[in-house]
Amino acid sequence: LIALRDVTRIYGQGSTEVRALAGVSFTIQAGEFVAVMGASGSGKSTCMNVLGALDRPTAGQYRFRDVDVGRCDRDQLALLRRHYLGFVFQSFNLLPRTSALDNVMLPLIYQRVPRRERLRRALEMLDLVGLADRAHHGPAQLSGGQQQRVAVARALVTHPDVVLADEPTGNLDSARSAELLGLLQRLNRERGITVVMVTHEAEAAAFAQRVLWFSDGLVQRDGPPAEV
Amino acid sequence: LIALRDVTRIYGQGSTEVRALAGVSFTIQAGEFVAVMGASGSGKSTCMNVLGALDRPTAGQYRFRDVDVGRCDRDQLALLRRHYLGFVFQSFNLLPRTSALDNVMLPLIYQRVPRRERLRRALEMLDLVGLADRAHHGPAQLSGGQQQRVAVARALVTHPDVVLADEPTGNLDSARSAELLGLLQRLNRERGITVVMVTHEAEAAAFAQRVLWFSDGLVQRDGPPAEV
Ligand SMILES: Nc1ncnc2c1ncn2[C@@H]1O[C@H](COP(=O)(O)OP(=O)(O)OP(=O)(O)O)[C@@H](O)[C@H]1O
Ligand SMILES: Nc1ncnc2c1ncn2[C@@H]1O[C@H](COP(=O)(O)OP(=O)(O)OP(=O)(O)O)[C@@H](O)[C@H]1O
Ligand SMILES: [Mg+2]
Ligand SMILES: [Mg+2]
Repeated sequence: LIALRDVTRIYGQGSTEVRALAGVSFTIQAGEFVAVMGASGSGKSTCMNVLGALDRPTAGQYRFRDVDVGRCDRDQLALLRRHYLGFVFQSFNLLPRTSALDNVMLPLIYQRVPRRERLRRALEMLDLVGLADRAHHGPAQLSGGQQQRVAVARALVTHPDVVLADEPTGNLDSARSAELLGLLQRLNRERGITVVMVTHEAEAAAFAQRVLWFSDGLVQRDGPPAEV
Repeated sequence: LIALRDVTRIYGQGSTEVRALAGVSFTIQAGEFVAVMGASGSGKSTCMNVLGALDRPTAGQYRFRDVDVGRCDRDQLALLRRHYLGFVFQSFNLLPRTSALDNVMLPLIYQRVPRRERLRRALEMLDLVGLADRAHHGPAQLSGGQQQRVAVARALVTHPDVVLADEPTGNLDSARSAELLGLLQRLNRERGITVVMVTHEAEAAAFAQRVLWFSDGLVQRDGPPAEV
């Protein structure tokens, strides 16, 4: 499903050059639940942006469903994301001055889902993350953890084949966190949704079957949570 | 030092009314290290905004250094914050398109610290959080955890009497997190800085001597970390 080979991502040049990714190679099969861990600044979000077709590598290859993503033009990338991917951003990226409900419905509008069905599915997803009673609040009227849950609901509402979640529980108490991780695990086991999740918490990584450990732009370790 | 009595904060009105704080009372002595915990949406950030004189209660009283904060005008509040408080926001609130160094120097400009001294202290603080080599990066060129550490550096650079930190380690790996919590603990023990820190992680709360547990806008429990 996912295959990275020697992926490099360099920012800046010369003396201010930053090697955010320094030659990353791994594959992920459909149906896996993979945790991505590693020190702050080690390249995890940069790797997630490459996986999500939001950023192009400086060098190396990314194949998604056996398509060379680097050869796609902007429209093809947009279609690929819309059709297969759900992305939870580390800083949420909700539309400001837009209700939680409208934020969650947005991916369904892109998929041309009829209005009544959009409303039903968005409300159902908000209810799943415990925010049915906050549907009409905008981001400025939501707590940090509530904004994070809206971002998760938006990523899941299209039932994507692949969920890319960058620190989805960083602002949640342990009860809400366990709830959300349990939901991701159910989607993975019952519907075969592939999950790639950045986390810094060992208890969250325990919900995955495999951990990719990043260090200075490289995958340093790759194995079951207990080992890594 | 800090005394809240029956503090209430209500958003909206009528059927859309939200009681973010529903009558909170507690005191904090100078030199304490207090963790604030509780479910997502339970009122922690709202309470921190009241403590930081960034928001006025709907009802109740907040006394800081025996001054009735509710009776202060906007200028007096600004002086109070500038002189005594350092605030780490849950969503960082860094100035965009502004380098890490300039972001950290900003509170020192308000305190009329001379330029050479500002530079020295800001670089020292960035070094303490492991970001000496990112001094000239703006927020868009920093990872999530790096932005969080810049926010912490900015809150500490004035050596405030009181540090209010809203989820300061939410985006940090366990090594960086322990480092930062150890720094807060040292400032608390060696310099008597009062620390009030929202966290959802028990390992972080263990650095404090006391936990205030919030639930539905009320302080439900108040005691040592092991008990709460
Ligand atoms: N401007 C607003 N208008 C209406 N409701 C609001 C507003 N701001 C916050 N709220 C509500 O007030 C409640 C408390 O919010 P607060 O940010 O204090 O929670 P919190 O404990 O910090 O949560 P988290 O752990 O998720 O950060 C939440 O239920 C939130 O929806
Ligand atoms: N636009 C940019 N220009 C320069 N350097 C950048 C830019 N974006 C990111 N970086 C650098 O690339 C490195 C990797 O960033 P990345 O966001 O992938 O880290 P991360 O592992 O997600 O960290 P965190 O756990 O703190 O979120 C960091 O050291 C960061 O400073
Ligand atoms: Mg990141
Ligand atoms: Mg909060």
